[in-house]
Amino acid sequence: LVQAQALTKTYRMGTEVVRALDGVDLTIDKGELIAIVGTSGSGKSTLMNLLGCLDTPSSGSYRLAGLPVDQLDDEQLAEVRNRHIGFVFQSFHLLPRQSALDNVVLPLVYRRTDPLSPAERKRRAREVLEKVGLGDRMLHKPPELSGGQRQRVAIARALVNDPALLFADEPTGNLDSKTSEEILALLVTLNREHGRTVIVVTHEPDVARRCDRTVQLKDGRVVHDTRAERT
Amino acid sequence: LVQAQALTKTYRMGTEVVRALDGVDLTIDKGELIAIVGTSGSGKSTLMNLLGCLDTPSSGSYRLAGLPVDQLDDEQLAEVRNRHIGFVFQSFHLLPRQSALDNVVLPLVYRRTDPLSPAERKRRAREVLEKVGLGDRMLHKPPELSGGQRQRVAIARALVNDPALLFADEPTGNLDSKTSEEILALLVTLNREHGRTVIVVTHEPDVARRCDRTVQLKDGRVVHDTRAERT
Ligand SMILES: Nc1ncnc2c1ncn2[C@@H]1O[C@H](COP(=O)(O)OP(=O)(O)OP(=O)(O)O)[C@@H](O)[C@H]1O
Ligand SMILES: Nc1ncnc2c1ncn2[C@@H]1O[C@H](COP(=O)(O)OP(=O)(O)OP(=O)(O)O)[C@@H](O)[C@H]1O
Ligand SMILES: [Mg+2]
Ligand SMILES: [Mg+2]
Repeated sequence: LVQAQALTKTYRMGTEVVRALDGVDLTIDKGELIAIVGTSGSGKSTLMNLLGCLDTPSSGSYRLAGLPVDQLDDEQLAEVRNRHIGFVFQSFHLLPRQSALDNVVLPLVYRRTDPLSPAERKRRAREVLEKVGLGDRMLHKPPELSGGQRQRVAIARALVNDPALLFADEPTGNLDSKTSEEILALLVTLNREHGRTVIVVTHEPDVARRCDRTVQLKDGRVVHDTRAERT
Repeated sequence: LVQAQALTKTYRMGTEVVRALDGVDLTIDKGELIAIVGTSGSGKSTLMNLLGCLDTPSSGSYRLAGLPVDQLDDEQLAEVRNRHIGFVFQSFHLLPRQSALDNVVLPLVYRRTDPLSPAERKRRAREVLEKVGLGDRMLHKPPELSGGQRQRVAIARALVNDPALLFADEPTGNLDSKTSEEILALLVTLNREHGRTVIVVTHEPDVARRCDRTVQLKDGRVVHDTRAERT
């Protein structure tokens, strides 16, 4: 499903060069449940943004479901992102002046293939907000929610279009262990029962333990991949 | 040092009333190292904002170092916050267009008692940024930093004025275990060697375990306080 080869991402800061990603090769099959781990600054979010088609590499190639992503035009990319990819951002990126419900409805509004009525959109958004335990907070706006509640709105928004490929960048960073466990169970169900490919960046060993495979980054490179052990 | 009695914080959302804090009594002595725990939405950040003089309660009283906080004027409050209180926000609140260094220098710029020269401010800001492992990222702006790096800039900024009272709202939520450990060691040192009062909201049992006392919130109230056990 995902084939990344020799991916790099460099930033120029004056005379300094920051190699956020320094040559990453990664192959992910359909239906995998993968944890991406590594210390702060090791390149995890940068990698996720490339794989989720939210950013372009400085060099290297990336194919998604066989399609070379760098050859898609903006419209095609937007459609891929909307229908096939769900993304939970490390910093949430919610619209501060819209309610939780409206934030979660948004990806459904942007849908082009097989569009839904406003009533059906609201119904689906409510359903996924209840799944993450926010049934009684749907009308609150982000500034009227706790940190962990905002994180869960971001998760709900990523799930509402029922994407084949879910990227979650530290989805439990702001959650207590009980709520973390609920979110984790949700991700595992998506993978086991619905066959979704789920890629989770996490700092928590318990979360990584529940995944089938762990890929470890360090200084912008893959330094360990548990899948490689079995071959 | 901190004496909170019957603190409440309610929000009106149309016909609904949200009791973010529902009657909290809490006494904290100088030099304590306390963990505040509880599920997502239980009122931890709300409590921290009240204790850190960033917000006012709906009812109840709060004395800080013997002074009734609600009787201080805006100027006095601002001075207390600047010189005596350090606050690490759950959502960081960094200035996005300023470098990490300038973000950390800011509390020193606002200092009225015993002001510092611009050169000395920069020196102190650099020193604390190095303490949190960001020596090579000082000129990056928040959008040019990873999530965990932004969290550490927020921590550095809270420490730079060497406050007597430090509030840290989930300071390791975006950090891997190694970096978390470094930050935790820093907080313990502040408490043990410098006598600072440190109050940490945390979801991680390892962090709470290192504190001398744990206060647990649930639905806006204190439901458990390990200090009460010893009396
Ligand atoms: N401005 C507001 N208006 C309405 N409700 C609010 C507002 N701010 C907070 N709340 C509600 O108050 C409750 C407590 O919020 P608080 O941020 O203190 O929780 P928390 O314990 O810090 O949670 P987390 O662990 O998720 O950060 C939450 O249920 C939240 O929805
Ligand atoms: N726009 C940018 N300009 C310059 N450097 C950047 C930029 N974005 C990221 N970096 C740097 O690239 C490195 C990797 O960042 P990235 O956000 O991928 O780390 P991460 O593994 O997600 O870390 P964390 O666990 O703290 O979230 C970091 O050292 C960061 O400072
Ligand atoms: Mg990150
Ligand atoms: Mg909070």
